[in-house]
Amino acid sequence: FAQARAPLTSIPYQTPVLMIASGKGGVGKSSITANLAVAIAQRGFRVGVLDADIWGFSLSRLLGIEGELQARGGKMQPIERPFGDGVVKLLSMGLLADEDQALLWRGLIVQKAVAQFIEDANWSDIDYLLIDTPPGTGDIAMTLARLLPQMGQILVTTPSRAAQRVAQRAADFARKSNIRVLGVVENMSGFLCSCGVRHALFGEGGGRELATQLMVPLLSEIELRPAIGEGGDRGEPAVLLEGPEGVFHQ
Amino acid sequence: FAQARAPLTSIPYQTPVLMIASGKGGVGKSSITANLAVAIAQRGFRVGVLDADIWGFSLSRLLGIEGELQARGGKMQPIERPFGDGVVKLLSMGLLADEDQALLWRGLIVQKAVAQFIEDANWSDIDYLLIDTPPGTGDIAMTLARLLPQMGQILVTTPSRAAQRVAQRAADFARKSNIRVLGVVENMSGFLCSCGVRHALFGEGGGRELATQLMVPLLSEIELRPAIGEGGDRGEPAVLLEGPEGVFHQ
Ligand SMILES: Nc1ncnc2c1ncn2[C@@H]1O[C@H](COP(=O)(O)OP(=O)(O)O)[C@@H](O)[C@H]1O
Ligand SMILES: Nc1ncnc2c1ncn2[C@@H]1O[C@H](COP(=O)(O)OP(=O)(O)O)[C@@H](O)[C@H]1O
Ligand SMILES: [Zn+2]
Repeated sequence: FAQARAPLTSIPYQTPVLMIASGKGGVGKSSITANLAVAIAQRGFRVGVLDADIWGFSLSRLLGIEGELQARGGKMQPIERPFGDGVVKLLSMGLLADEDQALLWRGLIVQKAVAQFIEDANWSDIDYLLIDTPPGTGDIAMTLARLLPQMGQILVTTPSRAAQRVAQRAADFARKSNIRVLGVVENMSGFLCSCGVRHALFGEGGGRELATQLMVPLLSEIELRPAIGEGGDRGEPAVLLEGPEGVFHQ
Repeated sequence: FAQARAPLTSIPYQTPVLMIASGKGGVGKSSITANLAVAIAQRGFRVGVLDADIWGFSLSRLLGIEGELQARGGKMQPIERPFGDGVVKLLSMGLLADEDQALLWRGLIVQKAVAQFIEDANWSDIDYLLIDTPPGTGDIAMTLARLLPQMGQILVTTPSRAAQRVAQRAADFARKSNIRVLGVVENMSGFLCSCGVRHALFGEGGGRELATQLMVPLLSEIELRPAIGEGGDRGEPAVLLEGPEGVFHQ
């Protein structure tokens, strides 16, 4: 049955598809998507990244991948950049022409655009697909679930109870669409000053509590580190300098 | 002409209406809206707050104002809470019944809901109206501009170039709808450790640069302070403890 549903896209059912989601913006979801994509690629894999976060469009800048989208044989071609032994291939709403972006910004053609970025794109040579989604994704989750039944979700939150509560809502929505929640990543867990004092700038415990409530693993607790923000601004994800251990603890 | 357009709502044209906007989530827009509302109310004013941020619904929690919305004479009644010599009156999407919230979460009835929260609400006794909007507000800006021609916009950003760039887009959209941008607030400007070292955790200069580009004043540079997040989680905005100077520098 799942195989019967999958053939609309060029993404084989066996290709792991990860939806990176959050309940609210600003928890670092796009930064984590970029660093995760590069960390996997460096080990010799081809990692597709679909940036469906229309307000952010951040992945083009975060990955240092720019250019105009080309179509070949009716299929949009993701833009590639090598990292270590592998490659990241990006398809982003941010790489569309300005007038299309204006329509997206008004929320008018998002569902249609997301479906096109999956069905009318050349994703044939990838080992993994990561999908960056708009925060609080209601309808987008439903569209993705229909097109990519193998997809699993990773939820990003900060330690604050507020972020955790709204992440819970995003998880409920995913599960209603039969999307499996694979785990939680807690970001901005704390800040360690050079003097040795550690500050809980955005609260404590939200990630652990969310993982417990959802009965999924807490995959990682990522500290607040200026290197991550600076890497993002330069288009050189911090994982390149610091390695996955520097960014992801597990 | 403006008077002729205004009478659809119970908000007189002379009542200052402030739209608090941002280009992306997580810059602290809702926290700033809550603290600003309380700071004004404490001086003896009646401050209306309309929470149109459907993903966040944060203002109910941030202001410590809860309850079920009641209608009287066909008008929704904001829920009140006294602060200092004044009062804050809240109307929030977060105070609606669960099924309505589910529809909002799917983005289906947002424009309609926002219009209702303005036209079918009792805003007759307020001195100021603050409107918390979803980040990257395309259509909501247009709806609000149509109903509240006197409205001005305050843009919230962080020091990062990324947040500044997407805030620029939100400003362009506002101006297209003839909304005046009144100023920029830069939040999370830096973090001062107890040891005396100051860290620029989210970059530097984004607020200043945005204000310059838009030719509007940089109204405030707010430091990262755990008290602000903790106050938000408890429903006791930090401005209550620390005063406006503790939260807003100007
Ligand atoms: N662990 C971290 N340490 C320091 N800065 C971070 C971290 N994670 C994210 N950031 C910064 O926080 C801001 C928000 O991150 P972003 O990835 O855009 O969030 P989202 O995609 O959830 O909106 C960006 O300026 C980013 O560089
Ligand atoms: N100046 C600040 N210092 C410390 N924490 C802050 C500050 N401003 C906002 N926060 C915290 O950052 C998070 C995001 O703020 P929020 O107001 O929800 O942003 P937005 O409305 O833009 O999504 C919340 O956990 C909030 O408590
Ligand atoms: Zn220190």
